[in-house]
Amino acid sequence: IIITSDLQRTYKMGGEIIHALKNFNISIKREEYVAIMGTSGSGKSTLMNLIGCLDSPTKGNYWLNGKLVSELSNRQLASIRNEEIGFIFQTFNLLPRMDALHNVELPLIYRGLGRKQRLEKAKEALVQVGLQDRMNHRPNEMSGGQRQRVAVARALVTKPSIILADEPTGNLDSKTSDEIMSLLDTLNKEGHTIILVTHEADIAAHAKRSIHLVDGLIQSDSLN
Amino acid sequence: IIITSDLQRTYKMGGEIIHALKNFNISIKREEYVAIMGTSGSGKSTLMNLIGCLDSPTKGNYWLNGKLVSELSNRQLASIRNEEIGFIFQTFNLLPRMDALHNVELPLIYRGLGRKQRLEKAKEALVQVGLQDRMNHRPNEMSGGQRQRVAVARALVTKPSIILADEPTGNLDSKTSDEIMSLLDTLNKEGHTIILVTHEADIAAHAKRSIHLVDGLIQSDSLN
Ligand SMILES: Nc1ncnc2c1ncn2[C@@H]1O[C@H](COP(=O)(O)OP(=O)(O)OP(=O)(O)O)[C@@H](O)[C@H]1O
Ligand SMILES: Nc1ncnc2c1ncn2[C@@H]1O[C@H](COP(=O)(O)OP(=O)(O)OP(=O)(O)O)[C@@H](O)[C@H]1O
Ligand SMILES: [Mg+2]
Ligand SMILES: [Mg+2]
Repeated sequence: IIITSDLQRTYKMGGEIIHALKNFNISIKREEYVAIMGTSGSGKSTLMNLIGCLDSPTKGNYWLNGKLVSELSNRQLASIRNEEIGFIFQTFNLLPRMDALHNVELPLIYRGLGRKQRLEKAKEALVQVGLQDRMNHRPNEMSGGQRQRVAVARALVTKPSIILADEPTGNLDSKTSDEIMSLLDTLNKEGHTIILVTHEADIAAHAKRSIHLVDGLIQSDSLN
Repeated sequence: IIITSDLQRTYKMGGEIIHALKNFNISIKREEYVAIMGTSGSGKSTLMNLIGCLDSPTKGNYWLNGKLVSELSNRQLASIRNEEIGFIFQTFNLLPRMDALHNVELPLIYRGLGRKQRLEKAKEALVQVGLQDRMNHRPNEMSGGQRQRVAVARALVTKPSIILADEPTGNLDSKTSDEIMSLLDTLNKEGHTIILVTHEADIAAHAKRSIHLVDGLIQSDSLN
């Protein structure tokens, strides 16, 4: 389902070249549950952005569901992002002027669902992350952990076949973390592919396979 | 040094009243090292914003260094914030159009230091958090953990007498977390007062006293 070949992402900063991801080769099958770990700056979010079609590699190839992503049009890419992939961002990326309910409703608008059905599904997703009492709050009227949970709800509301979670529990206490991880575990059992970036070994332990990144390269890739 | 009496913070949302902090009574002496823990939404950031003079309580009193904060003018409050308090925000709050060096330099400008001295101190602070190779990067050219470390460097660059750290290691791997905590531990040994919000027990263990918040109230307050 996800295959990369010599994937690279570099940034040019003045005279300097930063190799955020180097010769990255990976193959992830449908329904896998993979944890990606590594130190700060090792390339995890860069990798997630490439897999999530939010960024293009500098070199190398990426096949998603058998299609070479670099050959897709912008329209086809946007359609894949909306229909196949749910992305939980490390820094949440919520729209500040909308409340939680409308932030979570957004991916359903792209899917063409009617208003009544969208609001119903958005409410259900917010209840699942424990935010039934915060639906009408905007991001700056919520705590850090509540914002993170809105980001989780928004990524999951379309029940996407591939879930990319970039540090989904970084701002959560252990009880709330457990609730979010148990949501992800259930989705994996129901057949969704999950790729999870985390710094914490206990969170990574929920996955079935762990990949360790060091300086943009895979240091190890093994079953848990 | 920090005394609160019946401190309260409520928010009005439409017809609803949210009691983020209720009848909060605390006394923190100079050079203490206090950890504040509690579930998502329990009032930790609200408390930190009140202690850091970034917000005013709805009721109750707050004495900082013997002065009643509610009776200070805006000018006096701004002066306290710049001279006494270093704040590490849960969501970093960096200026997006400036690079790391200039973000960290900002508190020193308020202190009236000359350009050469400011840049020297800002560089030193960035080296201390391991970001010597990212000084000229803007926030969106850095990883999540790198942005968090810029927020740490900025809070510490003026060597403030009171350090308020709202989840300073939430986006950091364990090795980098240890480095940041060892910085804070050293500052406490050198006489700085530290109040640290965290969800992780291993991080809280660095402090000498732990306060647990539940729904805006103190559930427990004991020595570590
Ligand atoms: N501007 C606001 N308007 C309404 N409610 C608010 C506002 N800011 C915060 N709240 C509410 O106050 C409560 C306390 O928020 P606070 O940010 O202090 O929590 P916290 O303990 O820091 O949580 P976390 O661990 O998730 O960061 C939360 O339930 C939050 O929804
Ligand atoms: N736009 C950019 N321009 C220049 N360098 C960048 C840019 N974006 C990221 N980088 C660099 O690429 C490297 C990898 O970044 P990435 O965000 O993938 O790290 P990460 O593993 O997610 O780290 P963290 O655990 O701190 O979130 C970092 O060293 C970062 O500074
Ligand atoms: Mg990252
Ligand atoms: Mg908070």
